[in-house]
Amino acid sequence: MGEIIAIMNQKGGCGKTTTVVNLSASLAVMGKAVLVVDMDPQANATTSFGIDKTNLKHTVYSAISGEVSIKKATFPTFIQNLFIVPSNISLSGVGVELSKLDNYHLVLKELLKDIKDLFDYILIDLPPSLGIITINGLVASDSVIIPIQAEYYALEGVADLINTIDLVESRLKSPTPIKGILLTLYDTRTRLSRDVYRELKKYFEGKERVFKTVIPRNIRLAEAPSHGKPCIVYDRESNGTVAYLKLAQEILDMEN
Amino acid sequence: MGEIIAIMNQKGGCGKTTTVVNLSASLAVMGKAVLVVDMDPQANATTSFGIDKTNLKHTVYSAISGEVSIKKATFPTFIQNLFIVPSNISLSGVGVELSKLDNYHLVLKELLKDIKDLFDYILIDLPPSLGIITINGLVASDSVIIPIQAEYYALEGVADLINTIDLVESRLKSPTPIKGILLTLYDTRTRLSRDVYRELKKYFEGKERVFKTVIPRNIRLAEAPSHGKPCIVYDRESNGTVAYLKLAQEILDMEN
Ligand SMILES: Nc1ncnc2c1ncn2[C@@H]1O[C@H](COP(=O)(O)OP(=O)(O)OP(=O)(O)O)[C@@H](O)[C@H]1O
Ligand SMILES: Nc1ncnc2c1ncn2[C@@H]1O[C@H](COP(=O)(O)OP(=O)(O)OP(=O)(O)O)[C@@H](O)[C@H]1O
Ligand SMILES: [Mg+2]
Ligand SMILES: [Mg+2]
Repeated sequence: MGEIIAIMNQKGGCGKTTTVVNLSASLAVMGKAVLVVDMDPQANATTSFGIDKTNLKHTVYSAISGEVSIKKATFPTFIQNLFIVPSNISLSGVGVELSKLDNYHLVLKELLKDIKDLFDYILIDLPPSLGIITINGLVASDSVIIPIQAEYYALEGVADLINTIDLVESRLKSPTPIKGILLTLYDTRTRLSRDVYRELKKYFEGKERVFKTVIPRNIRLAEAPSHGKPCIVYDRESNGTVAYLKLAQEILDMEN
Repeated sequence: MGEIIAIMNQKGGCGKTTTVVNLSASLAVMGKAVLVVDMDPQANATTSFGIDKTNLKHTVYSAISGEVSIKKATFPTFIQNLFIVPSNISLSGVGVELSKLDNYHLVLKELLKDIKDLFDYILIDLPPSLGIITINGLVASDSVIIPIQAEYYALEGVADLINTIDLVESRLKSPTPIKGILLTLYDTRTRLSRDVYRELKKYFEGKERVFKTVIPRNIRLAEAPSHGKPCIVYDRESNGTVAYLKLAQEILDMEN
């Protein structure tokens, strides 16, 4: 029975896509069957696996709009055990279309029912907003991972972010527990990173789990997507690769 | 007659807010009368001037919803010549409210008519999305500055971004010329930054202006917001401050 995890934060550029791509690849390399669902019209997760977003027969939008089943929009990647439901700019119009439905927030949840049992983990990449796409992602998920970059604006947005998740839960009667807070883009050399990390731990103490694994700022993580590969394939030894393998292990250890 | 400039890019974390805050402060220090309109519910621009977003009498939302005039929602900052229409999380519901109006895309444009002549420059900070808030920002503006970070995902999104701006122009019959492409978070030490810069210049050659000024990655720019000050106040000598002063000068030189 697969676990569906949304990777979410309305703050832009905090490492959502980088986490989806590298965590999914790490879990796959550890032998888990993994599906990535790219729910961002920017389709950064899609291209990170070397897929041409302008030349797709079916995307997540084809499934959401009812043109094809989600199975038809599921493709293998070049990594064993790792599959993807790709995206492209066609998804950007879906917010307006879905808003006309009564159960607009259940569409993705219903779609994923058909394939949930085929995978151990399903990771959903979301855009930096709180619109209908993100709400669909939250409602469809069993849990959510919140990447927070080690910078001031990101820290400032935390209270609003937690309120928003609570609001979605109470209004739509669909709880999505936080699996963990993930500190990303941590630069060991700067006082700013250390200050933000200390504040975050204080803020969440006794409330939510903050992953022990911290993702360092590592240029190889930023270079890998331009080669269409997750970092574990691009540079097996880099700090970025090691950090995401550790995160995958920390998540697997939580299961037991 | 003030020029209204939108700072826009749906890619998250590319330096939109950092550009609005530091470019506006630079123009103000050079003697221009400047207004910042914070159209992001995250309200990062608001707090960057030391304003408490949880304790605001009026915000941009109060003006958009018709509760008060935009003048009543305009406040001075601690920097001479620099004013702000602040924001907070109350703005996040505006998309749904505006979508019910026929002329949903003209609301901000109409509001700013009342105060446009009081300022030399009005800079609009926008969220990382292509929703109704961003469309209002584009339609209300005389021109748009597009910050693009020197990283791969940002480069990948450029074609979709330009298509989207063109689409807004043709559908809503409201042209917003691109004032310039601004390279941000440029790290002189990495090959990635140099590669992205070269690709961007090639992509826009003969089509759009790429500002000569490049904004370097500079930790002082990321630290300044935690002190509630633009970088020119926080650290006058830093590379970040100097770069935004140069950008302001390059924009003023374009006028003549
Ligand atoms: N740990 C890291 N070290 C170095 N660069 C990173 C790291 N994590 C992410 N990046 C880079 O930072 C930028 C932002 O990351 P990413 O695009 O994954 O964030 P995001 O939250 O998905 O952004 P968006 O809000 O636009 O969806 C990208 O250019 C990415 O390559
Ligand atoms: N030139 C720079 N040097 C160092 N840090 C920077 C620079 N520009 C921006 N930053 C930092 O990078 C992060 C992203 O920048 P910023 O928040 O301004 O981007 P944005 O496009 O407004 O993000 P969002 O899409 O969430 O609105 C912030 O933490 C900011 O402090
Ligand atoms: Mg992303
Ligand atoms: Mg911003």
